[in-house]
Amino acid sequence: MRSIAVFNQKGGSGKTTTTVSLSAAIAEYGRRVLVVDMDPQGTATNWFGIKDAGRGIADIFISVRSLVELVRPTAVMGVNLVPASTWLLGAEKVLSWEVGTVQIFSKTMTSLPHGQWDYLIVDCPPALGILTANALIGVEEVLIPIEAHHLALPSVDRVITSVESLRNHLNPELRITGILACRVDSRTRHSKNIVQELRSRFGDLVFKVEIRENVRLAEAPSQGQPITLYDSQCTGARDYRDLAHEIMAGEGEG
Amino acid sequence: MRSIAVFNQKGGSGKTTTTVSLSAAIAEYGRRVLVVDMDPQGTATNWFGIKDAGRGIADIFISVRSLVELVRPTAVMGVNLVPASTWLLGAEKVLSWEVGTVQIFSKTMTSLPHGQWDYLIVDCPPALGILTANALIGVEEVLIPIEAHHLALPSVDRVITSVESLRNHLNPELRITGILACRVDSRTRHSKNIVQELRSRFGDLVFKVEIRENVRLAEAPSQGQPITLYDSQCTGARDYRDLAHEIMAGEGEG
Ligand SMILES: Nc1ncnc2c1ncn2[C@@H]1O[C@H](COP(=O)(O)OP(=O)(O)OP(=O)(O)O)[C@@H](O)[C@H]1O
Ligand SMILES: Nc1ncnc2c1ncn2[C@@H]1O[C@H](COP(=O)(O)OP(=O)(O)OP(=O)(O)O)[C@@H](O)[C@H]1O
Ligand SMILES: [Mg+2]
Ligand SMILES: [Mg+2]
Repeated sequence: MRSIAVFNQKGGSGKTTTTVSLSAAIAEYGRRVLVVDMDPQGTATNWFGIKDAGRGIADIFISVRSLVELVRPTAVMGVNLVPASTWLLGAEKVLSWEVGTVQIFSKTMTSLPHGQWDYLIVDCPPALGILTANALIGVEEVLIPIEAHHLALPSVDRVITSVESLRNHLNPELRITGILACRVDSRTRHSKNIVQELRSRFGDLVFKVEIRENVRLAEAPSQGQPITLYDSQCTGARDYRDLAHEIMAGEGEG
Repeated sequence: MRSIAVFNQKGGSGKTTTTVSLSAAIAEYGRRVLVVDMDPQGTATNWFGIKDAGRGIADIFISVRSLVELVRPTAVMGVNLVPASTWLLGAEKVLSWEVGTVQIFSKTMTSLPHGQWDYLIVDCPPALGILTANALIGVEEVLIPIEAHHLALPSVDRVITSVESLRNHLNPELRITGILACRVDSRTRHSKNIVQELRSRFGDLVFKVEIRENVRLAEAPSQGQPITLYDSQCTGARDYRDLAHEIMAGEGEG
């Protein structure tokens, strides 16, 4: 099973949009995907229309339930979800950076039955706190979305520095799946300039596919559907299918 | 002096863009503005072109320097800045939610000489952690920016709930300056629908002015200038001047 955390501490990078859209696109190709919502805001949980999340993922921190017990079905074929809830805020306040608390998630991942899912994708909150640290220590890959705007540029270096530090101390397997340019607005020169800057600074780390600005992606959560179901032929759906294809091409690399 | 925290835990709401643009617009009307960057990412600090921030605001938490000692000039007439730095990340990890740690900022605000500034505006990170709690307890008003997208809607109720709880327990003065619709894209029906939903749910709490999507706002930080200097006649500059005017009209209300 490939395990990917979607993270960038810059707010509004496209983390949740990427987690939900990519999961659905990968499932279309017949893979089985488990999404974990590690954001106390529960944006991905809301998007999948889960209303009665209970404590959700917080249960691995505040009681001793295992990850597999928290898995829910979704309306999207091939996609399961471990929901988030505001209980996560309480868990975060209680957890300190002591030894062991950052490995709670990676330990409970062993409760997942072997071979049941092909991909595990974790949506992270916009901060490198205890919750994100748990996600980054439990997975083997990090996907870094970034809005194609100047303000977001410094965030990529920060994430890469954090990944390197975690790799050196706590998770030697951790590698970067790629840097994903999001909300690329073909109408403005600014977006093009930023994507060019990303490619010249980070080379092959940047995905070939760019996710274009597409209002259908902003509308889809209002219907509780991923873009692949909400408007299957729009540019948003096509871009995320291309991303799924590019990521799946790397399956042998792990 | 009016003191306003710009906060929404939803990432990418337009907090930093509003803090920098509004401060510059208010200063154009002759008021003196002190900006405090409480976000460890230091997005506002970078935007103002401050390279040697030192520890910045973190010093009020990790040593006993007072706020007034940390004030810096900026290239914008009438605007001063207390910069942020990544030291804030260390401060956040060390601070616990014990009594007193959430009032550190409000205590040090008394070090500001009376009458030197007309407005204090605090840019908050996208989370209700110790740093944001300090900001919300130290100020008297909260301005809530929101991107005009469906995914952002639940964030407004959350902020209002947090404000009410802080008002009841720690800061009886705290009130909402207003809810600001940001990145309103006149080309899409979606944006219009979301703004309409905000107005029907929150009524007069929503500012009359809407900040339109304008790529010049995304470009301005690459030149280290607020929108009022970068492109004084663009819609971004005009919208934020209208916002400054609407906020200043409320000066007698405090
Ligand atoms: N390609 C796109 N086209 C149009 N809108 C988009 C696109 N990608 C994301 N958005 C919108 O941008 C905003 C930010 O996206 P999203 O919420 O997924 O980012 P995030 O990184 O998860 O934010 P947070 O930091 O709050 O977790 C949302 O309003 C979303 O609808
Ligand atoms: N009116 C606007 N028109 C176009 N782009 C905008 C506008 N307002 C903000 N932006 C862009 O949207 C993105 C998010 O804005 P900003 O960084 O100010 O939000 P934030 O709430 O401070 O984010 P964070 O949660 O990371 O602190 C930035 O890339 C910014 O350039
Ligand atoms: Mg998100
Ligand atoms: Mg910001």
